[in-house]
Amino acid sequence: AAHSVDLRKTYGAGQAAVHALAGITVAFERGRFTAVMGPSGSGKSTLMHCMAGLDRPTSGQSFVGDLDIGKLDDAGLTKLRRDRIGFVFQSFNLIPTLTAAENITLPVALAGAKVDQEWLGYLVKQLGIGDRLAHRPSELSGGQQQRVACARALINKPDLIFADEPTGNLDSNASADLLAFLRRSVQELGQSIVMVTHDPRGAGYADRVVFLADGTVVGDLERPTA
Amino acid sequence: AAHSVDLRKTYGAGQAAVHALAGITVAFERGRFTAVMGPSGSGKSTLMHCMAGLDRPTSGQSFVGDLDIGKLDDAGLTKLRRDRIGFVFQSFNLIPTLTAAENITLPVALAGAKVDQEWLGYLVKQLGIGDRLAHRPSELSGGQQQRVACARALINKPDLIFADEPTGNLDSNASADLLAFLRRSVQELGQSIVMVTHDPRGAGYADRVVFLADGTVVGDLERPTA
Ligand SMILES: Nc1ncnc2c1ncn2[C@@H]1O[C@H](COP(=O)(O)OP(=O)(O)OP(=O)(O)O)[C@@H](O)[C@H]1O
Ligand SMILES: Nc1ncnc2c1ncn2[C@@H]1O[C@H](COP(=O)(O)OP(=O)(O)OP(=O)(O)O)[C@@H](O)[C@H]1O
Ligand SMILES: [Mg+2]
Ligand SMILES: [Mg+2]
Repeated sequence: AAHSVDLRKTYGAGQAAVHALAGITVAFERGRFTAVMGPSGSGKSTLMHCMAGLDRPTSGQSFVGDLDIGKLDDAGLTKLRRDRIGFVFQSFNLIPTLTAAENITLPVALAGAKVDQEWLGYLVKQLGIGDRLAHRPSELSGGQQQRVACARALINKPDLIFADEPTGNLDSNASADLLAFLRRSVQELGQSIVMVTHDPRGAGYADRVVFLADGTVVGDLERPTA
Repeated sequence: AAHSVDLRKTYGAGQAAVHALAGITVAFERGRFTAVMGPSGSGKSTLMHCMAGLDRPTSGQSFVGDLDIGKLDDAGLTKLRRDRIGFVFQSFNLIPTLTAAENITLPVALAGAKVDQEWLGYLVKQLGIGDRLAHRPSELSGGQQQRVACARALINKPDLIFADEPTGNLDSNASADLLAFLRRSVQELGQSIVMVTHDPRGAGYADRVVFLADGTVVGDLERPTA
């Protein structure tokens, strides 16, 4: 589904340089649910951004399928993200002037397609946000905003989903619902999911857990026992 | 330290009305660490905002010490928040154009006081953000931003601290460090802390846990065993 080769991302130069990614080679297989864990500041979000084409690495390569996304121009990256990749941001990034429903269906509108109303209904019900679709982000709680951001990432049924701490603002029930939903979409729809999490219970839903520290992969565990 | 009497907050009217707070009477004692838990959308952030004077309730009263904060005008509320209350927002609310250090010391600058450099150094070291003080919020990871927001809430040594999911973006080590630090400031400095959390480990650091559901208090536990 996606892999990187010696990916590096450095901010600043000289003494003050920060090596957010210090050479990461990792493959995320199709149809599997991979969790990424690691201390705060270890490069998890930076890795997700570079592998999803949201940010350009300093060096190294990143592939979606067989496509080297470093060779794409900005328009190519936008098309790739719109058609093949769903992204749940750590800070939600909802559009403040749109309602929850409009935020969710925005990717479809941008692609000039028609909304699959049945799938929208299913998503909204699974995520428990049916009674807040007319609210704008400022009229939603933190957890509700996070679930709207998840629905937006899934609306186009992308085959590859990157989710950056999708349960950070959810209580244990809402978070168990969301994780079970993500698990099902891997098993039933064959989607590939890469999820950053600090929550050990979240890692329990994954097929594999990759551990980062200081911008490098320091561990890789198959199927943890939940 | 703070208490509310039949606090209500309703958004909208008629059919679409949302009763975020449906009558909450609760007291948070001085020098104690109280956790507030409850499902997403149950009113936790709304309660914190109304009790800290950041939002006006629809009806009911809220007191800081013996002061009925509903009787204060906007200038009075601002002064109360600056001098007596520290607030850690669920969405950080850092000023994007300021560095981490400037964000942290902003409350002191606004109060026209001098920064206690020793206390600033102690805070920064406890929260593990010493090497990111010159970074702006966009140059910090989610967890680092959260810790800067915590330092800002504590810089003026307020006697009452409201923290809305202060560990939501932190890995288990950083979150244990922060919780232990909050626990110490209750025991050693006599501060009063009210913390919203979804994390059972977080609740374990508290003296008491108050449970909300649908805008009302549904449970109240003394000193859970960690
Ligand atoms: N401006 C608003 N207009 C309408 N409804 C609102 C508004 N702000 C909040 N709400 C609603 O009030 C309820 C309580 O919100 P609040 O943010 O207090 O929840 P919370 O317990 O903090 O949840 P979370 O754990 O997800 O952060 C939610 O159902 C939310 O949709
Ligand atoms: N624009 C930038 N300039 C300088 N340093 C940056 C910039 N953006 C990120 N960093 C640094 O890069 C490192 C990695 O950040 P990243 O956001 O990937 O961490 P993370 O693992 O997602 O952490 P968290 O769990 O706190 O979200 C951090 O130490 C951060 O301070
Ligand atoms: Mg991150
Ligand atoms: Mg909240």
